[in-house]
Amino acid sequence: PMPTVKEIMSRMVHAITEDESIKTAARKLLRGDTNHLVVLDHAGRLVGIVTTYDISKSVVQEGRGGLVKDIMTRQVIRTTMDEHLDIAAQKLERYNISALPVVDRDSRVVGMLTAIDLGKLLERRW
Amino acid sequence: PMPTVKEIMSRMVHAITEDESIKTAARKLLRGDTNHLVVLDHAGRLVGIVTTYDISKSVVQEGRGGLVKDIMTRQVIRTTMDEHLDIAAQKLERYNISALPVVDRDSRVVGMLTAIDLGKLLERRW
Ligand SMILES: C[S@@+](CC[C@H](N)C(=O)[O-])C[C@H]1O[C@@H](n2cnc3c(N)ncnc32)[C@H](O)[C@@H]1O
Ligand SMILES: C[S@@+](CC[C@H](N)C(=O)[O-])C[C@H]1O[C@@H](n2cnc3c(N)ncnc32)[C@H](O)[C@@H]1O
Repeated sequence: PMPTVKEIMSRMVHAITEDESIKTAARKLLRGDTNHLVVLDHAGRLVGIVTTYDISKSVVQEGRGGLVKDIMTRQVIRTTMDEHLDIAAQKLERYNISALPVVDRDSRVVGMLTAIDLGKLLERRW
Repeated sequence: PMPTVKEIMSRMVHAITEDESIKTAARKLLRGDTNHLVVLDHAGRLVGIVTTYDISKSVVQEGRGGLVKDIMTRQVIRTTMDEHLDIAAQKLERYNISALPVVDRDSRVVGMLTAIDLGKLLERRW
């Protein structure tokens, strides 16, 4: 049977709020050895995503002094623990993105599915 | 049988030389809608890799005026067209990276295997 997201997702999530600086976001990405931060509001709900791609874009646009809200993506493509992995993988390919926040019914982030995690599938099937 | 890299790799490769600026690298990443640039010498051989992660790191270190050679990774983890995908996927996971340049016998880059490409495998097997 097709595996689900919960079988390979990571529970490690790096988060930030939209009022923090771009530099703080860059520091968190570096410290987390990751390309993705979820942006949460003060009640812990998912309001955006900011990645190293967005930081790199701000370097082109010289937007030094900016805040996360100035560069983050608000329409977040997301997944759930029970979603089948072929569906989740299609989202990554269709939007050319490399991570999907995993959310529960209350839009709380419970994990992260990254494209790198898809490699775990190869250990089982062939 | 276990698929090989050439079955799912992408032929699209975005390249830069080490003497170009960090800002030019950021511009090429943006234009290519990608997180990875291979760094080639003037004879077209692979000498490094620079990603949006490295650009983000340079924002933390305030290294504005720098060049690609100041931030690139020189020890490039790579793959070949005939490598089995389980081996290539293990490299991505072991080094926590999301792309492997695909090189031929003369160390020329012929493509790129990204973690996002691993999703293509799901379309076939289950
Ligand atoms: C379209 S991708 C292109 C670069 C590269 N292929 C990658 O995987 O990041 C970069 C953009 O996608 C956005 N992004 C990343 N993950 C996302 C997600 N789960 N939902 C919505 N946007 C996302 C980022 O905010 C960034 O602006
Ligand atoms: C260790 S990863 C961590 C961030 C994130 N997980 C990612 O996939 O980029 C970031 C670092 O890996 C390096 N890197 C990316 N692809 C590489 C490759 N194929 N070989 C060697 N280093 C690579 C980049 O230059 C960057 O310094």
